[in-house]
Amino acid sequence: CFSPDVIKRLSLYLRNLRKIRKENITVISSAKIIEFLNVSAEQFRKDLSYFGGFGKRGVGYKVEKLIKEIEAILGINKKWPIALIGAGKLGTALLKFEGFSKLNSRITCAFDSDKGKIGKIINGIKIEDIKSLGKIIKEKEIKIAIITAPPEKAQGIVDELVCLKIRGILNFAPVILKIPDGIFISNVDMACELESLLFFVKHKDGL
Amino acid sequence: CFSPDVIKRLSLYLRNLRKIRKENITVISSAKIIEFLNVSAEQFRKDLSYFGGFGKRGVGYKVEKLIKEIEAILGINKKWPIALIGAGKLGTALLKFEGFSKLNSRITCAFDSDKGKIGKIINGIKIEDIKSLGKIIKEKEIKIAIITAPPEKAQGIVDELVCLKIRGILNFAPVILKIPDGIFISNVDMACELESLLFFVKHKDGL
Ligand SMILES: NC(=O)c1ccc[n+]([C@@H]2O[C@H](COP(=O)([O-])OP(=O)(O)OC[C@H]3O[C@@H](n4cnc5c(N)ncnc54)[C@H](O)[C@@H]3O)[C@@H](O)[C@H]2O)c1
Ligand SMILES: NC(=O)c1ccc[n+]([C@@H]2O[C@H](COP(=O)([O-])OP(=O)(O)OC[C@H]3O[C@@H](n4cnc5c(N)ncnc54)[C@H](O)[C@@H]3O)[C@@H](O)[C@H]2O)c1
Repeated sequence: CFSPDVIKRLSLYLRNLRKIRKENITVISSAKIIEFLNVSAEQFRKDLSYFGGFGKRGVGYKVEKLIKEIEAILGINKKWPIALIGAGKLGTALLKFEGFSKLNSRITCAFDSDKGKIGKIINGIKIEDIKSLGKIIKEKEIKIAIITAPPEKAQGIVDELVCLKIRGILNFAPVILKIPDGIFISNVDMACELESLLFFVKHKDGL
Repeated sequence: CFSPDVIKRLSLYLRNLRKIRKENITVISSAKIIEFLNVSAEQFRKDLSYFGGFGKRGVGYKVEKLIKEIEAILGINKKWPIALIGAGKLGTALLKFEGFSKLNSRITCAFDSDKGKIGKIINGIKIEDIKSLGKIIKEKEIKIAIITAPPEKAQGIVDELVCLKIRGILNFAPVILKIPDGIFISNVDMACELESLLFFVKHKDGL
């Protein structure tokens, strides 16, 4: 299987290619695609070769064709509904984030347990009561959930999602979630990122 | 030098140890410390050995002592002031995030270019005009900045921070920032995380 890093690099190539397309450039060298990405031309060719390789050496890559190929690999063309759970400070920021809508997998529903938030509409999405999670996840055939609930509530929510046959979780709560095999989880731990950054800055100055 | 992964694992061990300490447990096995972390006991011992190793095999680890050791390694004891740039939706959520205050490195100032936001106070922090970035960064001897500004503004802001001798950047804008050697950058790219999660979920079902 592929390492998550290959996929993350593909989505960075795609972002650069979309920028290049805006400048009306139709054919481009790999050097331009990987500009500023800290990736070697070797790595770039290797990443593409996983999926059959595209373009010819020395001739360059057709921008539009490569965009379509990478979008197909990333499955961007297939729309996936996503549920967001915990419409607090971070959840609200994510509901309004433009960056997710480009992925074609929009957040289509959101849940909270706070009576003061249930029924509110954020960016066109109505906040539902967490009690109706089961009903709505089944109705909308939701396979992906974003967790922006408090850390002590996250495991309970995930246990319920597992019963509802969820397949992927993007977790922002700073806890390690226990999930059965077969479910993909991606943890975004901002405190951990900051802590590791602080270490390297301090370490550079001599501990 | 250490890989960021070692440091991120240390901060996860620390989080588990703090939880264990709350249960009034004073000595613990490595198995308990690495519970639910996808880490082997081997890896745990190796991570600690970078820094001199602690505890004896078979006897277990003294919880309080290990917490102090890891905090010292992560430099948690030294206070670091942090500047946040872009007090919008995400910036505001981060200003209110409890998780950063535990790290002992609080966000001590925030900046924005929007007249409607300058002067506002969020979680006790006054939003300053981006025009006074230079003055305040020097006054408060700030070495770390968090970027939550729009992607097209991020590079310009970073260029100014580089001149102000910033040492570390936690970047949330979905762009690749060009920085000189010697400055540490950690990118949190939520769209990229979601895209890679979607790929694995789709891939599992057969592309
Ligand atoms: N604020 C940030 O910038 C930030 C940064 C990194 C990580 N996080 C993490 O993200 C999560 C959310 O943080 P926040 O700052 O938005 O907190 P918050 O308290 O503002 O939001 C949490 C929301 O979850 C809701 N909730 C509580 N129990 C629930 C349940 N059982 N089901 C559904 N909803 C429930 C609450 O009513 C609230 O609206 C936390 O785990 C936090 O540690 C936040
Ligand atoms: N909202 C999210 O959940 C989310 C998630 C992931 C990444 N991001 C990224 O984080 C960044 C912020 O996103 P947001 O949703 O908070 O957007 P936003 O528009 O709400 O906030 C951006 C803020 O930056 C300020 N700003 C603009 N130019 C500036 C400058 N030169 N100097 C200082 N401040 C300036 C704006 O006035 C605004 O307050 C963006 O790069 C976005 O792509 C946001």
